[in-house]
Amino acid sequence: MGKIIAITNQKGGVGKTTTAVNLAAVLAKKENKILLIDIDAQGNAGSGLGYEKSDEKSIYEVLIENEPIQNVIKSTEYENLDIIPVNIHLAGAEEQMSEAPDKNLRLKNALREVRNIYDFIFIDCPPSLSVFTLNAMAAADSVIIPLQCEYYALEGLAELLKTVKFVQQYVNNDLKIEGVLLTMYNTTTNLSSDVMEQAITYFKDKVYKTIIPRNVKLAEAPSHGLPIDEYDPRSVGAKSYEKLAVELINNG
Amino acid sequence: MGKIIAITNQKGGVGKTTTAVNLAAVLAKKENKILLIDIDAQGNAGSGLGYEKSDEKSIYEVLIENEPIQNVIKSTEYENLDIIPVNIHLAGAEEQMSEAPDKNLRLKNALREVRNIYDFIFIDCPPSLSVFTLNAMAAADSVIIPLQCEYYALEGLAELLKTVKFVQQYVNNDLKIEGVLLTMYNTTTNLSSDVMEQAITYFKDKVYKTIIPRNVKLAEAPSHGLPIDEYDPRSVGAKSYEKLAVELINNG
Ligand SMILES: Nc1ncnc2c1ncn2[C@@H]1O[C@H](COP(=O)(O)OP(=O)(O)OP(=O)(O)O)[C@@H](O)[C@H]1O
Ligand SMILES: Nc1ncnc2c1ncn2[C@@H]1O[C@H](COP(=O)(O)OP(=O)(O)OP(=O)(O)O)[C@@H](O)[C@H]1O
Ligand SMILES: [Mg+2]
Ligand SMILES: [Mg+2]
Repeated sequence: MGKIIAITNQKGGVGKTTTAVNLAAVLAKKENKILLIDIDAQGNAGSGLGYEKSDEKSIYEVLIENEPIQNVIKSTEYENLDIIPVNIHLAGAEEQMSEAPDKNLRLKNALREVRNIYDFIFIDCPPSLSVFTLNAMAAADSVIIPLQCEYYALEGLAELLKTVKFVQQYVNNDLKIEGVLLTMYNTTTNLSSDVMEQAITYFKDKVYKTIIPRNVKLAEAPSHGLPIDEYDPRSVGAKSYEKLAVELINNG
Repeated sequence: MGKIIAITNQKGGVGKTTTAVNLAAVLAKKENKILLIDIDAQGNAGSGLGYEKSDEKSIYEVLIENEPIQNVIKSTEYENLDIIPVNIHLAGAEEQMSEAPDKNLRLKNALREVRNIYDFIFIDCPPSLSVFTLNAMAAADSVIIPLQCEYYALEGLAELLKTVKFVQQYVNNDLKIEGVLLTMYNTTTNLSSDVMEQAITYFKDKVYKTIIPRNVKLAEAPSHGLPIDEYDPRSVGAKSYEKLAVELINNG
């Protein structure tokens, strides 16, 4: 029974895509069957694995034209890792969905067909609380919240939690917080440890013990279209996503 | 005649707010009368200057209830610098505006009243191409595009330019690109120089000569509610925003 996890935070640039791509890649290597869904019109998750945006059918057709989701799943060169990349039309989809009564449930209904083929399904969300993020939260069993260890990133947390509560109340009663992941932790400044303290006060044991440090290799890897464990497996970035994958599995 | 500049890029975390806050603060110190408008529901621009989100009237009431914009302008402790912070209601405004025929022109119309009081009006945009960003582009004379010197940030440029062209064609014929600002430039990796080369190929002389380096002081300053020239005026972050302000003025 595949676990569906949305990776979301409306604050921009906090490491959502980096976490989605690298967690998916590491878990695939550990013989888990993984599907990575990119629902951010920017299409970064696809390109982090070497996929360019095309006009082939994708999540857009699933959400807008009821295309069966099996038709848009692509295999990657990595064993056990499939992907649904975005296509160029997704940017305009939000307007098109705004009248539909079931607009927030389209992804959830589509995933029924394939849910049991995978061990994990990760959904990379855009930096907004839009219909795409609501679709992801409605479809998901749980959310992973990447939290950049910098001041502005703390500000958006209250808004994000309000949205999670809204979704739990009206759209998906069973949605849980899988975990809060501290990212871009910088040991040379108190800023990061201050943010960590606040996160632990707010989220308690939901904060992952694994912390992702700021590591330039994580920023370089996407320019080669490679996950970090392919680009530089000995980097601190690769080791920390490896640890995160183990912690995620152990949490059950 | 005040110049209205939207600071925008739908890629998240590229330095939009950091640029809006610090450019506004530096120019105010140089005796320019400045208004900083925060139109991102996250409200980071306000807190970068020490303002907390409240439920006092703000840009929400201007956009939704036709509140005169003069009523929501607040002075700050910095001479020549006024601000319109967001309030807690802005997050819900997008749905409320979706039916209005003039939804993209609300800010432009509101600013007519105050435009001539200021030398510059900066608008800090959210990381999406939503109605708020369209309002900002419709109201603006030009846009500053912060471009983080990392790979994923390049991907969103084509989408952003499409939106600028759309706005120029249907909403605001006179919208120009004020400049493209390279941010978080990291000298320890080729990644940044690769991005710079691509930006110069794409945008030619629109790329500012001033480059903002990655500088932890810029990330620390907001946690003290201070612009960089107050928090650490000798930092390389402060000096680079000072240079940018001079370049912006010289470009005329
Ligand atoms: N731990 C890290 N250390 C250094 N750089 C990182 C780290 N994690 C991510 N990055 C880089 O920081 C930038 C932002 O990360 P990413 O794009 O994954 O964030 P995001 O939350 O998905 O952004 P968006 O809100 O635009 O979707 C990218 O250039 C990425 O390569
Ligand atoms: N040149 C820099 N060097 C180091 N840190 C920076 C720099 N510029 C911005 N930052 C930090 O990086 C993070 C992202 O910057 P900022 O919030 O200004 O981006 P943004 O584009 O406004 O994000 P969003 O898309 O969420 O609105 C913040 O924590 C900020 O303090
Ligand atoms: Mg992303
Ligand atoms: Mg911002």
